[in-house]
Amino acid sequence: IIDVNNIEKTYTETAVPVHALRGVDLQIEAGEFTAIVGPSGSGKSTLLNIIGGLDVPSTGSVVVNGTDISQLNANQLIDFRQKNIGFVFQAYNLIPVLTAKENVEFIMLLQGRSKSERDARVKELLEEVGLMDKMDNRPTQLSGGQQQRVAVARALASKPSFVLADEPTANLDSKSTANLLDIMLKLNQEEGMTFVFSTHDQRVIDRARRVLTLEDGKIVSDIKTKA
Amino acid sequence: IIDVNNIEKTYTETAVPVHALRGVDLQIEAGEFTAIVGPSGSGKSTLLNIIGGLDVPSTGSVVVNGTDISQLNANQLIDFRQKNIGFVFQAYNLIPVLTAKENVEFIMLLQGRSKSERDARVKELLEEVGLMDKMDNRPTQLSGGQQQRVAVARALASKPSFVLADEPTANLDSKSTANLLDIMLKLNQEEGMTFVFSTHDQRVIDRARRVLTLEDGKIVSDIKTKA
Ligand SMILES: Nc1ncnc2c1ncn2[C@@H]1O[C@H](COP(=O)(O)OP(=O)(O)OP(=O)(O)O)[C@@H](O)[C@H]1O
Ligand SMILES: Nc1ncnc2c1ncn2[C@@H]1O[C@H](COP(=O)(O)OP(=O)(O)OP(=O)(O)O)[C@@H](O)[C@H]1O
Ligand SMILES: [Mg+2]
Ligand SMILES: [Mg+2]
Repeated sequence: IIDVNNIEKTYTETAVPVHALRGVDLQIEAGEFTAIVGPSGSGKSTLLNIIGGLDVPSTGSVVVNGTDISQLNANQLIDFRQKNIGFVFQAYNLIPVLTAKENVEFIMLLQGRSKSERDARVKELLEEVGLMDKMDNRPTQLSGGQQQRVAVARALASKPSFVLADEPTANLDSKSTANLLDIMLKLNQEEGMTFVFSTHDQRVIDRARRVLTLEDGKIVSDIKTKA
Repeated sequence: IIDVNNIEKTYTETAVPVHALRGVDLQIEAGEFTAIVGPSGSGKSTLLNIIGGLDVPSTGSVVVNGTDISQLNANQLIDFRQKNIGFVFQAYNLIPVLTAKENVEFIMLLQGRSKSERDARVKELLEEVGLMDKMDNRPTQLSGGQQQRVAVARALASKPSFVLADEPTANLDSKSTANLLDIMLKLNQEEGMTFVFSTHDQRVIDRARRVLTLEDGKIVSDIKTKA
């Protein structure tokens, strides 16, 4: 379903060029629940951004559901992402002037969904992540972990076929982490939603069915577990 | 050394007032290595911000090294923080237009330290957190965990008597986390630097000598361990 072919990413803007990704090949199949692990700076965010069409590789291609996303122009890319991908950013990237509720429903507005459908969906998601009482708060009125949970709810709002999540539990306590994992696993098992997430959190790694290890821009191991 | 007296913090800007802290009393002694744990939204960041003079309590007082910081005016507070406190923010708050090196030396510039002293200190710190090769990168050219390590280096730069760190290892892998803990413990044991940090990370909690648990704005347990 996601075909990553010989992806390289080199940053040339610093004095010394940085080879963030040095030839990554991998296939993600529908319904996977896959963790990407690796040291700080090993290329996890870079890889997720490229798979999600948020960044362009220096060489190589990414084919998602049959579409070579490197061939899409800017507008087609935006449209493609809206229809197919839910993304949870490492720094959340919530819109500061919108409330939690508005941040979550934003993408549904762009997709032209009806008010009643949006209201029901937002309510359902904020309830699942335990933030119903915070729906009218703006990001500066939320704790770090609360902002992270809004970012997750937002990624799930449009019922994407796959979710890319960059360290989605970094700022969460055990209970919120366990809750989030349950939500993700339920969507994965009941609706076949594909999840690919980067993480440093052992509790999350333990529940992945496949673990890819990135080191210095290369995949050094790819293990299927029986989690 | 830090005397927190009956601190309450209520936010009234939302429809329903939020009692983020509901009467917190605690004393931190010189040389402590203390973790504050608790669920997302329980008040950890709020408490750290108030202890560090970055936020004002609704009632109660904070006395640091004999100074009641609630009695200081804005300029005195800035000056006091510069001289006494190193702060690691949950969202890092690095200055986007400055490089890693410039972010770390910034406070030393404000303190009027000589160029040779600043250069030596920045080099020492960036080396300790493994970021010498990134010193000319700006925050957008750094990974999440790299930004977090710059934020820690910055807090240590001015050799403060105590460091308040808000989830300082959230985005770090095991190796970087272990390394950071070693640095903090070494400063704590060799130089008597006091550390108070909030964390969800069990590896960090395991190495604290005292664990304060916050729930719903109140301290519910205070345990000294033999870590
Ligand atoms: N400006 C604000 N207005 C209203 N409520 C606020 C504001 N800032 C924080 N809060 C609320 O205060 C409570 C405590 O927030 P705080 O950031 O201290 O939590 P925390 O323990 O650090 O959580 P986390 O582990 O998620 O970082 C939260 O419920 C939050 O929604
Ligand atoms: N714009 C840029 N210019 C130069 N180097 C960059 C840029 N963006 C990222 N890098 C570098 O690319 C490498 C990979 O970064 P990436 O953010 O993918 O790491 P990561 O595995 O997500 O790390 P973390 O676990 O800390 O989030 C890092 O060494 C980083 O410094
Ligand atoms: Mg990253
Ligand atoms: Mg916090």
